[in-house]
Amino acid sequence: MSDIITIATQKGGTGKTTTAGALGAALTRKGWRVLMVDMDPQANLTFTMRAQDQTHGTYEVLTGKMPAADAICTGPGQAGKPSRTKEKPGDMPDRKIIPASTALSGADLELTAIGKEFRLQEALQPLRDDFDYIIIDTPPSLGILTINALTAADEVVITAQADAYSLQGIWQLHSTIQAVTRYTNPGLLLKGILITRHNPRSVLSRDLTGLIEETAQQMQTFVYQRPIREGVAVKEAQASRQDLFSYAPRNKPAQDYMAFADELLERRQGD
Amino acid sequence: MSDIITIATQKGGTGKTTTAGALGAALTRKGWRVLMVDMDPQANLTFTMRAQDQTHGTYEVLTGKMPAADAICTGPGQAGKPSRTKEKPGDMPDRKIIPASTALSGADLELTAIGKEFRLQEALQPLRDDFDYIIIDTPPSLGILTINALTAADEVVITAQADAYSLQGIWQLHSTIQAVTRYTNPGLLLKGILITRHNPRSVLSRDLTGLIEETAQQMQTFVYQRPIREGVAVKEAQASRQDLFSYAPRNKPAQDYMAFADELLERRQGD
Ligand SMILES: Nc1ncnc2c1ncn2[C@@H]1O[C@H](COP(=O)(O)OP(=O)(O)OP(=O)(O)O)[C@@H](O)[C@H]1O
Ligand SMILES: Nc1ncnc2c1ncn2[C@@H]1O[C@H](COP(=O)(O)OP(=O)(O)OP(=O)(O)O)[C@@H](O)[C@H]1O
Ligand SMILES: [Mg+2]
Ligand SMILES: [Mg+2]
Repeated sequence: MSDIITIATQKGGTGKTTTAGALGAALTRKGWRVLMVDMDPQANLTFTMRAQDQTHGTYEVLTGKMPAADAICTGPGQAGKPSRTKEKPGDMPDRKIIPASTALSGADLELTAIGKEFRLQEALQPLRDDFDYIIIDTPPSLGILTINALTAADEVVITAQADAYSLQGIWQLHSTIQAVTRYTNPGLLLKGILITRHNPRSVLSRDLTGLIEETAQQMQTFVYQRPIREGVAVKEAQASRQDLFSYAPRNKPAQDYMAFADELLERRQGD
Repeated sequence: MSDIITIATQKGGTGKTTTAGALGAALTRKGWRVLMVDMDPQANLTFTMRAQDQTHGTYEVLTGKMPAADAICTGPGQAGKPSRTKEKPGDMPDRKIIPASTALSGADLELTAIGKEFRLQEALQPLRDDFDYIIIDTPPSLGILTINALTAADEVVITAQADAYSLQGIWQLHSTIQAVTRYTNPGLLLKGILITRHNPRSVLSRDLTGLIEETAQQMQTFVYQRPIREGVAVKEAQASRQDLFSYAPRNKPAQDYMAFADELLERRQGD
């Protein structure tokens, strides 16, 4: 039975897509069977996984045009791609994704009937035995696409930079999570806050990290021990459409993301 | 007759709010009468301008509950606030803003009647003689709030980081701009692309800046000459709820934003 994890926050640019992609790649490297789901009309994760498809994707699945299994695209393994290290990335297992397309931005207006929040949950149900982890990327909004992703999920991870706007975004998402656990998904767990694009030298970052830790306690959750440091390789890997570990496995953000995946797995055993 | 400028892109975290705030503050310092409009339910600009108000704001204006003039909040002048420089910021003129509130996130579902795209344009019409510039901040989405902001605007400025995801965001917004000029606002001008959070040392930034410049030419627009450099003072000013020029006028991003405002003014004369 797979574990469905949604990465979310309304605050833009906090690393939702980067985190979803890195977590998926880390778990795949550790041998788990992983399905990615791109619920963002920007389709950034779909682009980086080279899985663009305008007719088979999350839009068709949400609007009932096809079952989720038919929309799964197998992104090419990242083997043999130019990467920054001498270390041969080796043959990466194919990574599977249900891609996003621009049609998805119309979903807000199309999904109006009763039960509109449950479309993704129902669609993923038949796939749960085929994967160990299903990881969902979401747009920077609290609309119907993110509500679907929260309703379908077992756990939600919030990404935040250590700054005032991200902190506000955490509180805004928290009230949405409370509504979702009350009306559509009582089992949803807030599985921690991950600090991204971290600049350890800045005083403000340290102050805001402290505030975010206090906030996490108030929400009965936690902050992942190791923030993700800022590193140029992240943008480079995304532009060259490779996962971070194939592109630059020894780079700081890659190490931090591997530590994040390890902590997530440890905490799962503890459940 | 005021000039209405909307700052937009679907890509999250590219500096829309930072740019709207800095441009408003720069024009105010140069003696222009400026009104800010916050169309983002996150209400980040409203927070930084200390103008939170849950009953008078863009939501009430869009849904016809009150005229725009009644929703204008006068943010406190930034005089005398602790700032990083010895230079006394001096008495800043009050800055005016129509604030956002969380109620705004429901606007997508409420604004359904015919003419829903024109609500903001109609509401701002009576104010145009009271201000020289009206600057609109938007959420990271291409939904009805951003459509209203584009329909109301004379010009739109796109913010982008020099990375692959921002470049995709430019193309996505461009097709929305084309639809807006065709159906709701034929006079809308794409008034350039501003590169933000720029890291001049990174090779990728240079490559992507080149690609963005090519894209701008294809869209018959331009990239502002001086990218905005990354600087910690931006987040610090936002957290302490001051405008960038009151907080750290000699800081790199403050200088870059002043150069951006100067170029925008120059190009306006040239029109
Ligand atoms: N650790 C990091 N180091 C350097 N750059 C990073 C890091 N994490 C993310 N970025 C960059 O920051 C930008 C925003 O990240 P990303 O697109 O993952 O955020 P997002 O929350 O998914 O954005 P959106 O709200 O638009 O969906 C991207 O250009 C990405 O490459
Ligand atoms: N030049 C800069 N130097 C350093 N930090 C910056 C700079 N510009 C923006 N930032 C920071 O980057 C983050 C994103 O900026 P901002 O919130 O203005 O983007 P946005 O496009 O408005 O985001 P959203 O899509 O959520 O509305 C903020 O924390 C801001 O402080
Ligand atoms: Mg994203
Ligand atoms: Mg913003």
